[in-house]
Amino acid sequence: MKLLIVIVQNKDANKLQNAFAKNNVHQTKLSTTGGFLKSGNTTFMIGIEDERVNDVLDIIKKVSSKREQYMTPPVNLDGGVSDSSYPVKIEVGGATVMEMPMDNFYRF
Amino acid sequence: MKLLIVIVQNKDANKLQNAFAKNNVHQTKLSTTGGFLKSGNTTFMIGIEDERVNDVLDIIKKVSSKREQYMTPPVNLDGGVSDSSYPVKIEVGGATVMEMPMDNFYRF
Amino acid sequence: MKLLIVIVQNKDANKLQNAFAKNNVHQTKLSTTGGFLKSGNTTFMIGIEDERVNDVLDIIKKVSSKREQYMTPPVNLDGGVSDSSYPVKIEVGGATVMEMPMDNFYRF
Ligand SMILES: Nc1ncnc2c1ncn2[C@@H]1O[C@@H]2COP(=O)(O)O[C@H]3[C@@H](O)[C@H](n4cnc5c(N)ncnc54)O[C@@H]3COP(=O)(O)O[C@H]2[C@H]1O
Ligand SMILES: Nc1ncnc2c1ncn2[C@@H]1O[C@@H]2COP(=O)(O)O[C@H]3[C@@H](O)[C@H](n4cnc5c(N)ncnc54)O[C@@H]3COP(=O)(O)O[C@H]2[C@H]1O
Ligand SMILES: Nc1ncnc2c1ncn2[C@@H]1O[C@@H]2COP(=O)(O)O[C@H]3[C@@H](O)[C@H](n4cnc5c(N)ncnc54)O[C@@H]3COP(=O)(O)O[C@H]2[C@H]1O
Repeated sequence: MKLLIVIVQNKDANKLQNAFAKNNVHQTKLSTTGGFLKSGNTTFMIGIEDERVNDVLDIIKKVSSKREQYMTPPVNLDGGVSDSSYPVKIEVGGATVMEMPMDNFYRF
Repeated sequence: MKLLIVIVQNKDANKLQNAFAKNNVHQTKLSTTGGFLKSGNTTFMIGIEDERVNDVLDIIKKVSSKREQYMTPPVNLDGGVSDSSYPVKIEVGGATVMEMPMDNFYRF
Repeated sequence: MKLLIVIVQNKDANKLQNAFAKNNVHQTKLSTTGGFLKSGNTTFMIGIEDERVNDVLDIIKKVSSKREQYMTPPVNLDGGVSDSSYPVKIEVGGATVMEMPMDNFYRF
């Protein structure tokens, strides 16, 4: 067994939680805070058999990898047309995963 | 030293915390969420000497193992007597424990 | 890579978070509860390269070691002068650190 500690943005947390449940990946969720940006994020703890680690990593990659999205910035308040009302590319998502060895797993 | 990560239902959390404190088991508590049922549960982190791991597992077994309880379902609102006002057996409690190796333990 | 689990009093948490960020130590913060005193404290999770572990321990020692502070106890409510309005020595701070082995670290 291994313990996977998975840190993702809150925007990806629900999708990831549902993908885990659908694939019978048992998980516990923690509300955490990013140390640098000081904003809320989500950490999953997953105790998983060694031979299923790669399946779980594939789910994480598919749902919450860093990716580019186009976003139209909010129109500036005085309503003027600024050249920034054209869509800009921003980076969202991303996952940090720590794979930890586990000596024993018990259920009582 | 080992790190025990212990996940239990909220209903067993206080009893377990008191049993740990009484037995001089140092512990830190986290409020967590079950990934499947999406309801709140409790996770304990316990740094403990290797030779005391079994004592701690005994405490967890005694206080928070899965067990059956009889429960009288709430009377249905229209007050009628239904055959379901007889006690039914339900399953409560349960603990998931991950025993992790620890390289060093420091107190500053 | 190692995972450092660092438990400190809330009063030291912000200073420690800023010291980590300034020294490019990546970190995730959890709000936790002390098992014995049942009061809130702070836990950091830090995935860090093996050769930087001692640098991180030095930061923790400098910012949040147990130390003595002088404190003037609040004046008793009836306003009388009591001998306890002279400063007394109290112990504050302290850090508990668990250094855990890590098999793999991924960023997606
Ligand atoms: N080794 C590690 N150990 C424990 N937790 C870890 C970790 N690496 C990442 N995390 C967690 O994952 C979140 C996202 O990290 P990411 O590296 O994608 O994105 C990071 C990174 O690109 C950047 N960053 C973090 N610390 C930095 C620093 N000291 N200087 C410059 N940029 C930093 O800011 C983004 C947000 O960081 P934030 O701390 O708010 O939130 C982090 C933190 O909560
Ligand atoms: N390997 C592991 N890694 C990390 N955390 C773990 C874990 N195994 C259990 N947990 C944690 O312990 C709680 C109770 O698990 P238990 O297995 O007793 O009881 C579970 C299990 O019997 C069942 N269950 C969980 N996932 C399922 C799934 N994908 N399909 C069907 N049943 C599931 O639902 C109950 C409640 O699950 P929930 O996720 O809400 O809450 C879980 C979860 O927070
Ligand atoms: N091995 C371990 N595993 C997991 N978490 C650990 C740990 N050792 C310490 N901690 C965490 O660090 C906090 C401060 O511990 P410290 O040892 O400085 O200071 C402790 C200790 O001096 C004392 N203490 C703890 N348990 C005790 C007990 N059963 N009997 C007597 N004194 C106790 O009370 C202070 C506050 O304890 P509290 O539990 O509220 O808060 C603890 C707990 O959240």
